Amino acid sequence: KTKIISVINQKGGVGKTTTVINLAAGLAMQNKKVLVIDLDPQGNATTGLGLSNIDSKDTIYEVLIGSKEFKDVIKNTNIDNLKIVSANVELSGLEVETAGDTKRAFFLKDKLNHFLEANQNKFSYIFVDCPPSLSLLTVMALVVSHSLIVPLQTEFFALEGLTQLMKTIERIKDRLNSDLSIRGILLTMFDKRNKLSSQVETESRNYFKEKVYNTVIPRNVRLSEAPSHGMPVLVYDKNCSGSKSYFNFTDEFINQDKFL
Amino acid sequence: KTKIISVINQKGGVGKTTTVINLAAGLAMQNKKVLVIDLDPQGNATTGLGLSNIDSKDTIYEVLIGSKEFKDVIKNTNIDNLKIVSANVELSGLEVETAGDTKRAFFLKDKLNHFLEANQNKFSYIFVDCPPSLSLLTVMALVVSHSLIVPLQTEFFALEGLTQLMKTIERIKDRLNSDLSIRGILLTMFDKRNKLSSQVETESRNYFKEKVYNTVIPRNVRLSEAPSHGMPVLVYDKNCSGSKSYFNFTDEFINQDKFL
Ligand SMILES: Nc1ncnc2c1ncn2[C@@H]1O[C@H](COP(=O)(O)OP(=O)(O)OP(=O)(O)O)[C@@H](O)[C@H]1O
Ligand SMILES: Nc1ncnc2c1ncn2[C@@H]1O[C@H](COP(=O)(O)OP(=O)(O)OP(=O)(O)O)[C@@H](O)[C@H]1O
Ligand SMILES: [Mg+2]
Ligand SMILES: [Mg+2]
Repeated sequence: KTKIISVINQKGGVGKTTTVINLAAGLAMQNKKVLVIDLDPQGNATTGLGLSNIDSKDTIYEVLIGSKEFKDVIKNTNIDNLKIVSANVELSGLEVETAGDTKRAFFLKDKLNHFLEANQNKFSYIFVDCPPSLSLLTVMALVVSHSLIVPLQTEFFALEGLTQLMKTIERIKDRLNSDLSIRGILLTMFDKRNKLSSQVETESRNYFKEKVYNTVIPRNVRLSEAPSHGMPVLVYDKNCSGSKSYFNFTDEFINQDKFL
Repeated sequence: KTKIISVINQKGGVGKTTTVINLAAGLAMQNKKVLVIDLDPQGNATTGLGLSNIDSKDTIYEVLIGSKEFKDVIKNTNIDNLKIVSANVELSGLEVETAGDTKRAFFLKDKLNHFLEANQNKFSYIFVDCPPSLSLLTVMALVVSHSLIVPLQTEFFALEGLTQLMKTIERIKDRLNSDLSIRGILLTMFDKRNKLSSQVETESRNYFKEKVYNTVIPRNVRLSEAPSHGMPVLVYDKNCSGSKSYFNFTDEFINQDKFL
């Protein structure tokens, strides 16, 4: 059964897209069938996997407004077993264009479930890359997801934002998606020269306990270089510390998945 | 005459808030009267300047919905000459709550100009900290501003997003605010170990020429530590490389301002 997992955090620049790209690629490299849905008008997951989204008319936006079918916008990437539904700036018009519709939080769920009914074994995992906000697009992701991964940048502003995020998740769980769960919190951009990083790690493990993954993603320049080559860091430089940590995270994710 | 300047970029985590806090503080330390308007429901500028926003009912949100006057929500900070209008998560409700109102892009402009008519010499500069999106809050900022500063993180995804940002600015300029100008692009989080940083710098200077400030803000852990102490890095550690660059940027801003 296909598992739908959103990677979510309303704080900007905490590693949502980098985590989607590399966890998806890591699983694909272990022969799992994976789909990435880019749900951010910035389209970073799209370009980070080497696709262009400029002037594209077969993106998640067309699916959500009903002008294209889900199956017609699924694209290959350069990685076997990894496919993507892309996004571009058109998606930023969706909230305004659907302002009257009280059911709009369910558009993504309706379209995706319709596709999955006819394609039950096509994908093991679907990862949704969310924008840095708690508005419509992120709500749509929360409504359709079975579970969530929360990247937490080990810095003050990101830790502050976690309380608000947890409240939002609780609210969606109560009203719109009672099965929603948090798989885990992934500490990202850990900077060993920054005592704040260790403080944030200690504080999050004390508070969220086993919900915090053991893997910690270190700050590593190779991770910020990889997208400019349109590939995951796992392909760009498989031996760097960023790749090692995302390979480890992939294994930790798979082991966790066995018990879920 | 009070100059209203928004710090804007829809990409997350590029240093908008850090730039607002430290440019505002740098100018205040040179005895300019400065106001920061936190326009981000994350409330990072608010907490980064040492204020609490939890359950606060005198924020920019109350002004925009008309339940408080601008003058009643201006708060002191621990820095002489620097005041702030705070934000908290309530602000994220604004877009939904005002969905019917075709004039809502002008709410901030109406309230702020009303205040400035009666308080013409109170502030030399007003800086608006924008959220990572191009939705209502950022549009409000674009409509009220005289000019903009765009922090550009020297990494691939941030450079990619610049085209879209420029188009949005042009569109607002055409339709809603013909005097809007870009004061400059500030390169941030420059990592000298990352060849990508230099490539992004070269590319932006080639393309945007003298619009790119000479000052480049380096990646410096002290900048991410300062907010956890509720103070600008200029106060937290005035001798670190992050502070030196923001002191330099303050001077460059002042010199530029003489000619504008
Ligand atoms: N561990 C890391 N070390 C160094 N750079 C990183 C790391 N993780 C991500 N980056 C880089 O940091 C920037 C922000 O990361 P990313 O875009 O994945 O965050 P995001 O949460 O998706 O941002 P947004 O909120 O804008 O969607 C990008 O330029 C990315 O390449
Ligand atoms: N030059 C720098 N070196 C190191 N850390 C920095 C630097 N500038 C900012 N930071 C830290 O990086 C993170 C992102 O910066 P900041 O919050 O200012 O960006 P932002 O663009 O306002 O983010 P958002 O899009 O979420 O509003 C913060 O934790 C901040 O303290
Ligand atoms: Mg992203
Ligand atoms: Mg900010």
